[in-house]
Amino acid sequence: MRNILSIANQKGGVGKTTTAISIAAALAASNKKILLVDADPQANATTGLGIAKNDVTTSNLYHVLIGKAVADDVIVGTSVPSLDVMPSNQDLVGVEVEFVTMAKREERLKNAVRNIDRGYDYIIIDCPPSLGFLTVNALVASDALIIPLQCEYFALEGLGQLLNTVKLIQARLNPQLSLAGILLTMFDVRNGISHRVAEEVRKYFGSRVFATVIPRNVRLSECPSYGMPIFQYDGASRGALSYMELAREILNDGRS
Amino acid sequence: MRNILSIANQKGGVGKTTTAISIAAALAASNKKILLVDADPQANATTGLGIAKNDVTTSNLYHVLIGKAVADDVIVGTSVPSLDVMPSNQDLVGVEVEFVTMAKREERLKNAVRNIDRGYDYIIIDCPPSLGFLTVNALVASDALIIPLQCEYFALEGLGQLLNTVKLIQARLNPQLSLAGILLTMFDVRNGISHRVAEEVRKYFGSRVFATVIPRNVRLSECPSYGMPIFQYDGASRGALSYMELAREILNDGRS
Ligand SMILES: Nc1ncnc2c1ncn2[C@@H]1O[C@H](COP(=O)(O)OP(=O)(O)OP(=O)(O)O)[C@@H](O)[C@H]1O
Ligand SMILES: Nc1ncnc2c1ncn2[C@@H]1O[C@H](COP(=O)(O)OP(=O)(O)OP(=O)(O)O)[C@@H](O)[C@H]1O
Ligand SMILES: [Mg+2]
Ligand SMILES: [Mg+2]
Repeated sequence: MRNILSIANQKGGVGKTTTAISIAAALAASNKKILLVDADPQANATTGLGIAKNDVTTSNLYHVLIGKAVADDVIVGTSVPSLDVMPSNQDLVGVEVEFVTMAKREERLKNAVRNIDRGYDYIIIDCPPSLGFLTVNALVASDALIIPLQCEYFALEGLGQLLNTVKLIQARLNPQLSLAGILLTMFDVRNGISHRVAEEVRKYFGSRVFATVIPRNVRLSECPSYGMPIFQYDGASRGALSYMELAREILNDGRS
Repeated sequence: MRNILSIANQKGGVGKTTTAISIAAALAASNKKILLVDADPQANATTGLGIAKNDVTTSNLYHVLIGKAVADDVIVGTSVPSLDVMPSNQDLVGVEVEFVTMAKREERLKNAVRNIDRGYDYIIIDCPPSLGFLTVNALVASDALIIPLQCEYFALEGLGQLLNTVKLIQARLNPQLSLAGILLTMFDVRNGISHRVAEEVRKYFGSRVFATVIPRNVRLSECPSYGMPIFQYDGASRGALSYMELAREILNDGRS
């Protein structure tokens, strides 16, 4: 049973891509073979790992979803050993409309990733900030889901809508899908709202919230401009240490 | 000619909603009559102005777009004098697929707002973090566009894609659409990346970047939990002062 993990939240800018790249790199550093699937037309996970968007214009997830290529054709390596990427591209913007009449359109990604035979221990899927076609495809393809939650008011507001969508998907499209956990991100100790949001989330969701909290740490926002994950950029930073702790938590409790 | 302004950027969490609410409230405080249209299914602009999502489940932008209601029916007042809202709701999530076979589907919002006869000086449209149906509808309905740009690497990366989409819309759907300006948001003086991004944006876009820069200011992230814009919550904060300065810049140079 392969572990396929989606990183999803329709609220924008909550740390989905940063979490996807950091978990993927941390697991790769723990002797696991990892594939990171970039399911966001913005392609931030692709460039955040040093792959130029212009190098993959004819060979990326879009071509796999429309059936012009198989996953194996488009997967590329990264500067991180044991970490591969299925890159994305802005062509993905149009898939929701392109596929509207196609039967079982929500299973396109599931069929694509389930046939990959390269011995990956984990497949991590970075989702766009929406509850549309691409995110639904990712959740249908996944065994579990991590919800990054920025410690801010607007982010907390959207959590209910996301959990409703997850329940619908579990009921109709993917009964296997479980919630690996809610991850508190960009926590700022100096900021009252961070504490209030964290308290409220732990009150409602208890053990479904990861013990690891990701602090706001400027090094996390610097590393993508160098095309490398936090561990290569500044392994001793609070950002790197917290994501390494999270990877251990994921590996140890076998939640996903 | 009425001023219809979209606040758009497909990158998530860059300050679109905060900018839409703050500009709308600042213009309302400058004796202008303002309508804020919430075109995001997350409905953050709706709740950020104190309107409960559950109060508008049967009467919001969704019903206007599907033709079940006219704009006048769904517009509600706020605690801010001269500021009304056309609220949103999560039903909007499905419109992209629902409308796929409808002719001129990209003009639904334009037709809805152009017929409102309540003497608004400005109509401000808050967009979701995507380049899909709702954002295209907003840009087709608009006279001008403001692009909030968070001073971070991933946000800078997406700017090219957004400007390409704007050019396509100008060429095919709305030749009137102009760029009111790029607004630097969440600028943190202590953070090297903020300075680097700001320098790069001014180098490429020169006078198309607003002189006003919005600093990172915790008061801006606190006010939505009280359902009020920054001016009512903390009018002396750096966040409030910078958005008041921006409103003056918009009014003075008649860009939009
Ligand atoms: N813990 C953190 N501390 C400081 N900055 C962070 C942290 N996590 C992410 N960032 C920065 O915040 C911004 C938003 O993060 P990111 O792009 O990962 O969010 P996202 O949810 O993937 O956004 P989108 O909704 O656009 O896909 C980025 O510029 C990123 O570098
Ligand atoms: N200048 C600022 N300083 C500090 N916090 C801010 C600032 N502007 C916005 N915020 C906070 O940052 C978060 C993201 O801002 P906001 O929700 O306005 O962005 P958005 O672009 O509308 O997001 P989305 O892409 O989800 O629609 C919110 O929690 C908001 O309160
Ligand atoms: Mg992302
Ligand atoms: Mg918003």
